[in-house]
Order: sequence, then structure tokens, then C-alpha cells
Amino acid sequence: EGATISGIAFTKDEAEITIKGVKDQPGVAAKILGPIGDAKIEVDMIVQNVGSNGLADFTFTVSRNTLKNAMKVIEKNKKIMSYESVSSKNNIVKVSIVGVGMRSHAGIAGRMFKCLAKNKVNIRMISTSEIKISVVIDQKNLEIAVQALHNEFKLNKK
Amino acid sequence: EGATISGIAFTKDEAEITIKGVKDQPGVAAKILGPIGDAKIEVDMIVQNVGSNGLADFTFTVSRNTLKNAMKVIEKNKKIMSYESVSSKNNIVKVSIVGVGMRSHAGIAGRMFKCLAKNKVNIRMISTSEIKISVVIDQKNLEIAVQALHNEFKLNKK
Ligand SMILES: C[C@@H](O)[C@H](N)C(=O)O
Ligand SMILES: C[C@@H](O)[C@H](N)C(=O)O
Repeated sequence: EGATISGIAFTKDEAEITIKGVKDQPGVAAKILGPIGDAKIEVDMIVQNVGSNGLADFTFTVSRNTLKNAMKVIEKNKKIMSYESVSSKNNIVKVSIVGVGMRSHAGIAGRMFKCLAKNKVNIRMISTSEIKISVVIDQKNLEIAVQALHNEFKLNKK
Repeated sequence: EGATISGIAFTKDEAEITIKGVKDQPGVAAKILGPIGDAKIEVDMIVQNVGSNGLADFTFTVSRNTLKNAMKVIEKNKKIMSYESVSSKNNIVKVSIVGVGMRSHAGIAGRMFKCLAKNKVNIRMISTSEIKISVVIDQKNLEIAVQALHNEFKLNKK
């Protein structure tokens, strides 16, 4: 595959905010994140998948100590946008495999996902870039996921 | 914000495959991408958002000329997994803003999304990494999106 995984990275102390059923039309993503940016709340991941029936789900992650603040901002902006529900989870973490030549994402991702499955780790969210595959999982699975991925991609040998 | 946007990147000729309503339990993501990797189909983005009622939606993008092949692989593996529907769209593109110091993602993302909204460009998917915010949009909006983002982030001045 030509890909070389150079490391496993993880971000602890994250929380996710999910807004389900927003209108899938221009301007909605800006209405959600504009006020969060104005409140100087740092955002890590932003994930939205393809919608259906004109609605989409929108999730972003923040550091755990700004979750309350971020939820207040969403609550305050309720009037300017319609959605079905807002929920948050404060004990999640992000685990990523980092490497070059990930063009063969499917083969690498397949191995990553299979490794997590073998260790009974459920994947809550997935997001990728050219050099990284990131998953959000429950915090309780952090140690086992990082250890298992180190073994899978043989990163233990120094 | 301290962020500096260094450029706008885009990937043409992409297609997306969305599998809605897969079981949100360990092993499912591996069942979807394992066979795609085995068929040596290159995957670009992989996006999954938080599920509800035990189900989640899973999307990945491939280059347009491998869409038929990828759909055949999904079809063949129907027996080993349950899902509500599979759909694909073959005229999508990925547009990204790239920069360092994106920790203030929300402010930067807000500007990106507002810019796209002003130009009536609907965002189909969103995925981020530490140095990049990527959106998937309809191909027909590619030129206007790239031009508008260049103006917004003042990248025209050489
Ligand atoms: C849901 C949201 O991304 C919407 N499609 C927009 O363009 O803003
Ligand atoms: C939907 C899929 O990601 C599932 N949660 C898994 O862990 O494989």
C-alpha cells in the first residue's frame, strides 16, 4: 500500500455537541458556528454527513471545560435556527492514526476499524484528512484503543 | 485568532457513497471498508457522525471513475451487514481551506461557512483536521466557492 503509519495521536478531555435535524440549506452551518466563534470558544472537530429529507446532523467537539459555555451559546441562538434536538457528551476522546501515503485509506482504515472492533471499541464519529484517520470514542476505551493500535501498526518497536 | 490561511485546495472528480442506518456497534465500519480496501479502491474522505437509536450513517468518497466498482463491492457485501439504504452521488467536489493556528476553528469555519452561504453554496459534508477545514459541495458550485473563498481570506494578493 505504500503507506507508513508514523504514530498514534490522541486528544483527551473532549466533549461533543450534536445538533440533529438542522435545515440542509446555505447559511445554517454559519448560524451554528458564527456565535461559537464570537464567544471565542475553541472548536476541534466539525463533522457533518450527507443529510436526508432536507435535514442534516451537525456535530462539533470542544474541550471539556468549555462545554457548558458552548451549550449556553447554542441555547441563546435557538431563536435563529430550527433543529430537532441538541445533545452533548462530555467524556469522549479523539484517537488518530497519522501517516503518509494514506491514499490507500480504505486498506489502512479497514485495519484500524477491525482492530478497534476486536477490542470491542465502538466508533462514535469518523473524520479523515490526507495524512490522518481520526475516530471519536468513549473515554473509557482510550487506553485499550491506543495500545491495540500501537500493536496493530507495529509502532512499539523503537 | 492567530490563524493564517495559506491556501484553498480542491479535489475534483469525486463521488460519494452514503450508507444510512448501519448498526452503531463495533465491527460495522470494518465490514464496510474492509472489502473496499481488499478491492484496492482508493478512498479519500470517510465521514460518520454520532448516531441515534443504535443506528448511524456512514459516507466515504472515491474518485469518480471507481464509483461503479465501489458500489458493486457494497452490493456484494449486502449479506454481511444490515442498513436502511445505500446512495451515491457522482458530481461532488471537496473544497478545503488550509492553514496553521486553526485552533480557533470556530471563527475561521464561521467565516468560511458564511462566505459559502452568501454565494448560495450548500454544504453537503464537513470534515476537519488540525490544519484544514474541508467541505463537500455540488460540482456546479466549485468555481464560485473557490473564487469567493479566495476573496474572503484575501489570498488573491500575491
Ligand atoms: C447543514 C449545513 O451545513 C447547510 N447545508 C449549510 O450549507 O450551511
Ligand atoms: C458505525 C460504526 O462506526 C460502528 N460504530 C463501529 O464501530 O464500527
